[in-house]
Amino acid sequence: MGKIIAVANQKGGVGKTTTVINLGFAIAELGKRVLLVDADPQGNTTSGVKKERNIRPSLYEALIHDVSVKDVIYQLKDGNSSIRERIDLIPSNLDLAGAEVELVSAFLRELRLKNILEPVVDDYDYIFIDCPPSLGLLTINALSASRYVLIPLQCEYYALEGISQLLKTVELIKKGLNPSLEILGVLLTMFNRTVLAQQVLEEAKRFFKDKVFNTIIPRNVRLSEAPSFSQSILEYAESSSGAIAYRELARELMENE
Amino acid sequence: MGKIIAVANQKGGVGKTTTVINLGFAIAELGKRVLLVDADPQGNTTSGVKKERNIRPSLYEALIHDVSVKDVIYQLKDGNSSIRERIDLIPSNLDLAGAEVELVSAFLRELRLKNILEPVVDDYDYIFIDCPPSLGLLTINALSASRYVLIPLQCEYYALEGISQLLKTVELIKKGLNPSLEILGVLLTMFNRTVLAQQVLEEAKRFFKDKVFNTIIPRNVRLSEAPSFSQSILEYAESSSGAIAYRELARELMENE
Ligand SMILES: Nc1ncnc2c1ncn2[C@@H]1O[C@H](COP(=O)(O)OP(=O)(O)OP(=O)(O)O)[C@@H](O)[C@H]1O
Ligand SMILES: Nc1ncnc2c1ncn2[C@@H]1O[C@H](COP(=O)(O)OP(=O)(O)OP(=O)(O)O)[C@@H](O)[C@H]1O
Ligand SMILES: [Mg+2]
Ligand SMILES: [Mg+2]
Repeated sequence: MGKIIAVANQKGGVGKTTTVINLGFAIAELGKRVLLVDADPQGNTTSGVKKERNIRPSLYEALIHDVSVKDVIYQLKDGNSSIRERIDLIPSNLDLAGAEVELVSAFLRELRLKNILEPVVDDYDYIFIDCPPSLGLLTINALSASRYVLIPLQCEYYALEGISQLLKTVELIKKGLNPSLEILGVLLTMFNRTVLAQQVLEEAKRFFKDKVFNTIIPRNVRLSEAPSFSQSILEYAESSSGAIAYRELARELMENE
Repeated sequence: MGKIIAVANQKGGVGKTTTVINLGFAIAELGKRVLLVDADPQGNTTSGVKKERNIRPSLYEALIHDVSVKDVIYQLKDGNSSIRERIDLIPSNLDLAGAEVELVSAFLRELRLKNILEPVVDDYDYIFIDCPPSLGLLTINALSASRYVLIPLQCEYYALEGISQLLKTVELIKKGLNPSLEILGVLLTMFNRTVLAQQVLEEAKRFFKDKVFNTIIPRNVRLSEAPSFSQSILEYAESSSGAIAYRELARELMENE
């Protein structure tokens, strides 16, 4: 029975996509089957793992045109990498930008993604959903479809400021659409040796207590280079601090099972 | 006659808010009257310059409930800072998140912000509009209301990838809603001494040619600390590399007038 985990935070650029890709790959490296769902019209998870552009049909066709989920799942396996044997992807592209508006008046508009994933949940051990930087219908679909939400928190002021709003949204969804939704954890990202980063870490620990992952993702330029080659950090720079950290996070996740 | 400049880029965390605040303040430091318009439900520009939370009425009330623009303009002047004498703010808060959906079926939905700003354009030399990380109705309103769009470009791969989509949106708006919209320039942000940053800079120059500002904003932790005190960089750390860069950008803008 696959664990569905939404990676969400309405603040931009906090490491949602980087976490979906690299945690997903690290979990697959440990032998698990993983599905990555790109629910962001920017399609960064898609381009961060595959070179082809504008893959269709995509999540958009499944959400809006009822295309079967099997037709929008693509294998990453390429005969080269053994990790990629175990990773599939539901890609997105800019068509999905229309979805937020088209969904507004759609039947069961918050539960579309949940229904899409239903038939395939048992084919995977973990399903990670990459969310856009907003609390709109795409993120709401992701949170309504998930058992858990993982919250990346960039070690900077604005990131901390937006957290209470995200939590309110999670609470609303728990009350209404998805009572079993839980916070898997808060992941400090882009950590470095500044006073500010340390302050955000302490503030996060005070606020979230044991929900803050022990693993902290350091700022590591390799993590920002990897997507330009459509590679995870484990393929691009396997001994970098970024790779080490995401592997550590994968182990921490598995230990908490 | 105020120059209205939208600061836009659908990629998250590229420095839109940091640029609106600090370029706005640097322009005011040169003696100009400036209006900052926070068109992002995250309200980061608002919290980056004012300590009060949930200021109402806000942009939301003007956009959706036809509250007069004069009632949503707040002065930043506080008797202490001379720069703040010349800066006003139209704040936003989370109510604005509802606006994207409420605007979908509204009359003249793309031109609301343009109409709101019409009566006050001549009260300012520069009006900067902070956009959310999306190409939804709020960004479309900002682009339709503006004479110029300034595009912050973080020196990383994903930021470059999203640019062509932003440009397509600008083109669409030029054809339909706002033929006089022009790209004021592309601003490299969070620049540092990595190969990747240098590559993004060269790629931006090849693609945008003379539209790339000469001024480059360096990565400077002071810029990320300042908002936690609701201060611009000019107030928080006036001799930091971030302050120097934004002053330099202000001068470059004024020279191109
Ligand atoms: N630990 C890190 N060290 C260095 N760079 C990083 C790190 N994590 C992410 N990045 C880079 O920072 C930028 C923002 O990260 P990312 O795109 O993953 O954030 P996001 O939350 O998905 O953004 P958006 O809100 O736009 O979807 C990207 O260019 C990414 O490559
Ligand atoms: N030059 C810089 N050096 C260091 N930190 C910076 C710099 N510019 C911005 N930051 C910090 O990086 C983060 C992202 O910047 P900012 O919030 O301005 O981007 P944004 O494009 O407005 O994000 P969003 O898409 O979420 O609105 C913030 O925490 C900000 O304080
Ligand atoms: Mg992303
Ligand atoms: Mg912003």
